[in-house]
Amino acid sequence: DDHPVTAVALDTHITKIGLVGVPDRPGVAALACERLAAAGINIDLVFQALSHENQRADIALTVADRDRDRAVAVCRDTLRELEGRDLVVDGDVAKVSAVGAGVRNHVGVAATMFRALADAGINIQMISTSEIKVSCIVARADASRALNQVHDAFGLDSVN
Amino acid sequence: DDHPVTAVALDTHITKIGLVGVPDRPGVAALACERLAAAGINIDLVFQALSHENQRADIALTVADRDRDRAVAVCRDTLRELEGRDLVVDGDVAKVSAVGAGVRNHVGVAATMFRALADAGINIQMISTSEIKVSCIVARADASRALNQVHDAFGLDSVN
Ligand SMILES: C[C@@H](O)[C@H](N)C(=O)O
Ligand SMILES: C[C@@H](O)[C@H](N)C(=O)O
Repeated sequence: DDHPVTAVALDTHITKIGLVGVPDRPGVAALACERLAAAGINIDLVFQALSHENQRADIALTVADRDRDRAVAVCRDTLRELEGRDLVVDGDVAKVSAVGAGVRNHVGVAATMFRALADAGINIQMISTSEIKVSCIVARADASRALNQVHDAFGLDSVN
Repeated sequence: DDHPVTAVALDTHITKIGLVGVPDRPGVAALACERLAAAGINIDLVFQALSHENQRADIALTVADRDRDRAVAVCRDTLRELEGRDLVVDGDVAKVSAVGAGVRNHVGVAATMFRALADAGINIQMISTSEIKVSCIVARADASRALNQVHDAFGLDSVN
């Protein structure tokens, strides 16, 4: 299959919220997400990679820009309750995603996407993947270049 | 829709590899994934959450157990080339995923999944999400309990 990726999507209306240095024990991710759900806030993506060596971890998430203020307030309260270390908030982000049935078993799809961004000098802030999608969080200012670079890298027709 | 999640999946044949403290600059994620692709290794999932304060970041990934030795060798070389801080490898992990069309806009799906795991005392090691799936990496020993707890939490028929 010479087109493992069949679409590239861009969402610029998201805000990144990071709960830094929360305890790495059962119930922490649940509490954070429950508090947001209770406030009626839909979580776009959730990111957690490696734990720190001090039994702490970072949980990052993205929400719609329109939910930013309420989500930040909820997360700040949650962080305090968990005795987490810090809250980071960045509205200047965008999500670029490569979508296709070939993502799951086509070796090199992530590499192709990441290389397209790298060649354009675009830094990848967060990564989330599934069997049909690779999503990267980049700076808002890089959004349209990111979309075009990834689009070209997968041999798709011009977006414009 | 009272069944936002329609299936729960489990994969116990995966190994977690973490590239700890790699430079947070364009080209790093690309290099790591290109080296794995060049070795013919398919990446299952890629995880990157928040950067560290010293312009470093962690990139974690999962590969099939059968690819572990080669993947670790490739990642070790890549880490050295990037002057990253550490490589972590853990084969004692499993991926439990909640899948369904309701994940994307049904507030609280992530909360429900994470709470199911928490109530069973299961620690979440890594999180990756998409609009139709929430995946958690847990300890291999927790795998079948994780599957059952999440299954029950979403009101699905028994797996057994
Ligand atoms: C950090 C967070 O994911 C924690 N390990 C939990 O299980 O909730
Ligand atoms: C850490 C890694 O994702 C880096 N920021 C890159 O763009 O490749």
